[in-house]
Amino acid sequence: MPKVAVIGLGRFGTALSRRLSAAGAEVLAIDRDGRLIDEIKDDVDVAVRLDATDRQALLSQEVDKVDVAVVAIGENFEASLLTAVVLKQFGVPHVVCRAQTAIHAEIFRQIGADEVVQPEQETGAHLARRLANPRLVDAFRLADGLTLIEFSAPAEFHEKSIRHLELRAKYDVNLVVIRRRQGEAQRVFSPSPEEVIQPDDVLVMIGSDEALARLPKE
Amino acid sequence: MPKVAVIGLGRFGTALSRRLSAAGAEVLAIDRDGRLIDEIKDDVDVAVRLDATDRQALLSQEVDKVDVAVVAIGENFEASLLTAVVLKQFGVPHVVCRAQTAIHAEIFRQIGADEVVQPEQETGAHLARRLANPRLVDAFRLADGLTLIEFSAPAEFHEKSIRHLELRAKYDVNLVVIRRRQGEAQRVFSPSPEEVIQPDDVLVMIGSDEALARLPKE
Ligand SMILES: Nc1ncnc2c1ncn2[C@@H]1O[C@H](COP(=O)(O)OP(=O)(O)OP(=O)(O)O)[C@@H](O)[C@H]1O
Ligand SMILES: Nc1ncnc2c1ncn2[C@@H]1O[C@H](COP(=O)(O)OP(=O)(O)OP(=O)(O)O)[C@@H](O)[C@H]1O
Repeated sequence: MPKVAVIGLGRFGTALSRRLSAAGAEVLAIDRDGRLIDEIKDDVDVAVRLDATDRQALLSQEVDKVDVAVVAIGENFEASLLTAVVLKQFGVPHVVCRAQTAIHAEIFRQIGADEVVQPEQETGAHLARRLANPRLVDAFRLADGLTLIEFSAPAEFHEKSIRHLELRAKYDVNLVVIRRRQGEAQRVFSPSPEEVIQPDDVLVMIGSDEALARLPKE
Repeated sequence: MPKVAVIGLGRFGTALSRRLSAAGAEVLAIDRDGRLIDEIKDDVDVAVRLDATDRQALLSQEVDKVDVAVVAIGENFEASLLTAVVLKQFGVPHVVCRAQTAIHAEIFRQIGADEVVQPEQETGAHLARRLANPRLVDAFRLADGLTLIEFSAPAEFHEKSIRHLELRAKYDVNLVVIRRRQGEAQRVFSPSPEEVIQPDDVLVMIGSDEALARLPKE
């Protein structure tokens, strides 16, 4: 299991630390605010109060021996940057930096950060994609030659079970989820082979572009 | 195209507004800080400076007529809450609220928010999943509780057929396609149950976060 140091216990660092621990990673949580250390110490392997710009303090906690270090300090860019530089000097294999803006992100990359996250911007982009497209996704390129499409169930699929439709054998596509209205709400579920397609079902499928193009359109 | 009001132009609200506009949605951007309005006005349909707790001001901008309203005010919980309540009173069909913590999120739901986002916590959870699982190639949230992941085939899956692995029965995940190197090229295909997993195969799967977390990691 990877050994991960999380430096900075704001909402991002705290959520990250707890989820990592829950997933079985070994977590070393660091912050200079003692109250945050007290709040998290039962949820991680080690929680220690120190100033991340203090190189000796980091070495005393063996931060140079971790597999991954995440610099989750928010507002203090200078401290973030200095910490990231020190971590790369220690030889930490994978250093992730949280950046406030695209320009900050670029600076982190230039000093050697292996990965940069921008929580607010990434969540904004993700929400925008979902809202602009009130159907789950319209067509989303997953990888070369692989697309995810949303497709309202054509008439010839209505009242047939998924097993009966033999989508994989006949069309070489994989039906991954169905979106179905239930009164006011919408249910999104991964169907079993026995599920019967209903009119108005929206089928979310994955396949190559050629395969998807062969699906019946009416 | 949906008409979306974004109230609060911090990093989250600004990224959301620009991406929505780029995706073709009609965007009404609101903030009480005039400088933020100036910075964004060329990127959205309408940018207007007003205090979101001022009901008359909202009505004068026809915020009651939008399809979606996103309350992206950060630190001022009271203003966020009041604004959300007013939007639901106006009858805005879909109100999304940005929450600072799980407790704030719960309060927003109780006053009628249709959706709640927590950018820092969601990004922390997403990063935790990728870091705890170095086999994870990519992960994409499809909808509440449902994620698509790309996952390099762990050793215990090698040389076994998909039927034999019983992924749905054992892990409650749906293997949608396999990506396999073939010489220089890459083949992406929807596998039959007889397909045998090879080392280096990348498995693209869909399931709930809990189900995906149970997949073998080595
Ligand atoms: N030099 C430092 N050494 C250790 N911890 C630090 C240092 N500077 C800041 N921190 C810690 O980093 C944490 C996160 O910083 P801050 O609260 O500014 O970020 P934020 O962007 O508001 O976080 P979030 O959005 O994740 O809630 C704070 O708990 C703070 O104590
Ligand atoms: N009553 C209000 N009416 C209109 N705008 C408001 C009101 N209160 C706050 N705002 C605006 O909301 C915006 C976002 O708030 P704030 O900067 O506190 O959030 P944040 O959590 O730091 O944002 P982010 O993390 O997205 O950068 C600010 O630009 C602020 O001017």
